[in-house]
Amino acid sequence: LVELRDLWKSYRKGSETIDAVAGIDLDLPERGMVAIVGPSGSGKSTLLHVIGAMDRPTRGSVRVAGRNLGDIPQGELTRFRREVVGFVFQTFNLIPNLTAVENVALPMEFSGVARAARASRAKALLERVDLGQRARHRPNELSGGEMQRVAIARALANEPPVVLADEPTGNLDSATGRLIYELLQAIARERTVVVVTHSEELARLADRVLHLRDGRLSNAAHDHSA
Amino acid sequence: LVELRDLWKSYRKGSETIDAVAGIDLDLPERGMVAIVGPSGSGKSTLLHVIGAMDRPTRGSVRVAGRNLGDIPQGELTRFRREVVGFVFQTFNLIPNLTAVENVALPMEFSGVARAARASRAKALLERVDLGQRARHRPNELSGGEMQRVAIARALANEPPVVLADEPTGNLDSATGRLIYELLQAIARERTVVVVTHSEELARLADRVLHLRDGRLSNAAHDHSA
Ligand SMILES: Nc1ncnc2c1ncn2[C@@H]1O[C@H](COP(=O)(O)OP(=O)(O)OP(=O)(O)O)[C@@H](O)[C@H]1O
Ligand SMILES: Nc1ncnc2c1ncn2[C@@H]1O[C@H](COP(=O)(O)OP(=O)(O)OP(=O)(O)O)[C@@H](O)[C@H]1O
Ligand SMILES: [Mg+2]
Ligand SMILES: [Mg+2]
Repeated sequence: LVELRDLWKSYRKGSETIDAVAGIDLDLPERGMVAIVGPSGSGKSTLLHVIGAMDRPTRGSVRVAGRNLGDIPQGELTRFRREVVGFVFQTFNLIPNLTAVENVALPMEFSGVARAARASRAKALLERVDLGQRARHRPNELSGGEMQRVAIARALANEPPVVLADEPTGNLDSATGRLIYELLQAIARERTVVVVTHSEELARLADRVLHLRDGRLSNAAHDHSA
Repeated sequence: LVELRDLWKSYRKGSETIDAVAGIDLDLPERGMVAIVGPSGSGKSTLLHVIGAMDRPTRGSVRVAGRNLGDIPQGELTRFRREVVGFVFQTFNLIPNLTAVENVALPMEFSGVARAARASRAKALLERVDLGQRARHRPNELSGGEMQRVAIARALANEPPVVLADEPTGNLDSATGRLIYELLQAIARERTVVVVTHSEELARLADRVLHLRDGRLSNAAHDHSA
């Protein structure tokens, strides 16, 4: 479903070049969960952003469901981001003046789902992440872990074929985190799920663990240091 | 150093009242590290915000170094926040258009530290969190874990007697996290450090672990589930 070929993403900073992603080849299957682990600053978020068409690669290609993202015009890319990819940002990125249920319903609004159906699906998603009782709270009336769970529910709103989750349980206690692991495992049965995580427990549940260090995949597949 | 008496913080939401903190009595010593653990939404951040004078309690009192925060006029409270308390926010709250080193130096600028001394101390603090090589990056040129480490360095800028850290390693891999644990342990030798954490490893290093559930401290002191 997702094919990366010689993928690079580099930033210029003064006279320096930082290769956040430095030559990655990778094939991700249509179903199942892949975990990406690696030190802080090793390129994990950058890689997810490029796969999810949030960032353009410096070199190399990203193909999703047979289409090369580099060839898709800007307008169509917006629809791709909305309907093919569900993204859980590391910094949540919730809309401040919308309630939790409105934040979760928003992707469905863009996709033309009728108002009543949007509201009931959004509420059901919040129940799934154990936040039904916070549906009418705005982001500044939620705790850090509650905001993270709203962000997870929103990423699942359009039932996208690809879910990219960046550190989805970093702000959760182990019991609440386990609820999210089980949810991600369940949805990975029918679609591609890629999680960046420092949680060894979540990495163990993945079908495959990729180790990123200085922008490159290492084959330290056996050492589970997350 | 810090004394809480019958402390409550409640929010009104429509017809509902949410008691984020529901009657807490607590004494914190002048030195040492205290960890607060508890489920997502249990009141940990709210408690830290009230101790750090970022939020006013609904009822009860907070005394720091013998002074009742409720009696301190607004203008003086700003100096208290700057010089007595170093705060690591769960959502980092870095100033977007300042570089990492400028963000770390900012609290010292308000306290009248000379420019050259500010710059060298800020740089040294960034080295301590292993980010010397990212000093000139703005927040949007940093990874999640790098932003978190800048926020930790900034909280230590004025060498405050009280350090309050809200989930300081939630976005860090275990190796980078360990660096921060050691740093917090070292600074806790000479001042009060309170950390909210879901990391069992960090909670084990604390002199005392407090368990918060639905805004109340429970005496499950021996069960280290973080
Ligand atoms: N302004 C507000 N209005 C209403 N409820 C609020 C407000 N701010 C926070 N809350 C609620 O208060 C409760 C405690 O929030 P707090 O941020 O202290 O939790 P926490 O223990 O830090 O959780 P986490 O581990 O998820 O960060 C939450 O359930 C939250 O929804
Ligand atoms: N706009 C930019 N300009 C320069 N460097 C950048 C920029 N954005 C990111 N970087 C650098 O690229 C590297 C990779 O960042 P990335 O966010 O992918 O790391 P990460 O593996 O997600 O780390 P973390 O676990 O801390 O979230 C970092 O060292 C970061 O400083
Ligand atoms: Mg990241
Ligand atoms: Mg919190």
